[in-house]
Amino acid sequence: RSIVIDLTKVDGSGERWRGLRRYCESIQLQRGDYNRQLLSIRGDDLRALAIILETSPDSLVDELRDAGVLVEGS
Amino acid sequence: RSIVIDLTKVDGSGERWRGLRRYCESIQLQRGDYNRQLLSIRGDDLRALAIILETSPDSLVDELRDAGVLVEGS
Ligand SMILES: Nc1nc2c(ncn2[C@@H]2O[C@@H]3COP(=O)(O)O[C@H]4[C@@H](O)[C@H](n5cnc6c(=O)[nH]c(N)nc65)O[C@@H]4COP(=O)(O)O[C@H]3[C@H]2O)c(=O)[nH]1
Ligand SMILES: Nc1nc2c(ncn2[C@@H]2O[C@@H]3COP(=O)(O)O[C@H]4[C@@H](O)[C@H](n5cnc6c(=O)[nH]c(N)nc65)O[C@@H]4COP(=O)(O)O[C@H]3[C@H]2O)c(=O)[nH]1
Ligand SMILES: Nc1nc2c(ncn2[C@@H]2O[C@@H]3COP(=O)(O)O[C@H]4[C@@H](O)[C@H](n5cnc6c(=O)[nH]c(N)nc65)O[C@@H]4COP(=O)(O)O[C@H]3[C@H]2O)c(=O)[nH]1
Ligand SMILES: Nc1nc2c(ncn2[C@@H]2O[C@@H]3COP(=O)(O)O[C@H]4[C@@H](O)[C@H](n5cnc6c(=O)[nH]c(N)nc65)O[C@@H]4COP(=O)(O)O[C@H]3[C@H]2O)c(=O)[nH]1
Repeated sequence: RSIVIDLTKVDGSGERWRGLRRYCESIQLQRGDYNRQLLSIRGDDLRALAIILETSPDSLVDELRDAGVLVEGS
Repeated sequence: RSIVIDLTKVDGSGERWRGLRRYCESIQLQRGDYNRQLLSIRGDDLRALAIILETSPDSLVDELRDAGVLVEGS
């Protein structure tokens, strides 16, 4: 499945997504990726983030969607 | 290290690179990546290709460079 983070939304989002924000910045830096709108991450990353946030990959996707942090349709 | 394949060169290259050609096509398909000039692959991929081609990652990079299949400067 495709996990596309809406970067315009994740900045303003709450405490729970602090780790996600840091993660996105780190990826953008490693890539030299200056797209300010969105960032696609790996399925592996979703699994790693789920462990860090003490939830499951599927639940994390639902949470991200409810928080409005996923790009529509991803 | 960055492994950037020169797609314009890999097509005309010899038998030894048949596996590499198939691999590049498969990646392009998975991504929907239509850049006909070059393709960056993962360090993981270099390691996997080295095993398949019965060589080491470092030796494979040298071989690819000598065969003119790497994009200059990568
Ligand atoms: N479209 C596409 N291209 C791919 C994909 N996987 C690898 N590449 C290409 O191959 C280059 C090297 O990948 P790497 O060795 O894994 O080296 C990567 C990797 O270690 C890390 N990285 C970048 N993006 C991600 C990510 O979303 N998740 C994770 N876990 N690591 C990432 O930063 C390094 C440099 O990234 P790049 O500058 O982007 O450089 C990447 C990129 O040009 C893919 O699934 N889709
Ligand atoms: N997942 C994803 N990541 C993206 C996308 N567009 C850009 N990026 C990320 O942003 C970096 C800079 O892209 P660029 O300035 O367009 O400039 C790029 C691009 O023009 C070209 N390039 C290198 N490898 C590839 C490749 O495998 N496919 C394509 N289409 N272009 C590549 O060389 C430059 C450096 O590429 P990278 O090392 O890959 O580093 C890329 C990549 O990590 C995208 O649509 N999806
Ligand atoms: N900068 C950036 N843009 C993103 C990202 N995720 C999605 N996009 C945007 O959404 C389209 C699909 O991206 P993709 O799934 O990464 O699928 C991409 C990706 O797999 C590959 N690609 C394109 N440019 C690059 C590049 O510079 N480097 C690498 N490694 N892959 C690229 O070609 C596919 C089609 O690219 P496009 O038609 O240009 O269209 C891309 C791009 O406009 C992201 O994390 N960073
Ligand atoms: N071994 C290998 N597999 C590849 C490569 N390129 C694509 N794939 C496979 O094809 C899937 C879709 O790639 P994408 O459309 O570029 O969509 C990618 C891309 O937009 C982005 N992405 C992941 N890793 C990188 C990276 O290192 N650099 C860049 N620029 N984008 C990445 O995250 C999206 C989802 O990544 P995945 O869940 O990993 O899912 C990836 C991965 O399973 C490659 O060079 N080597």
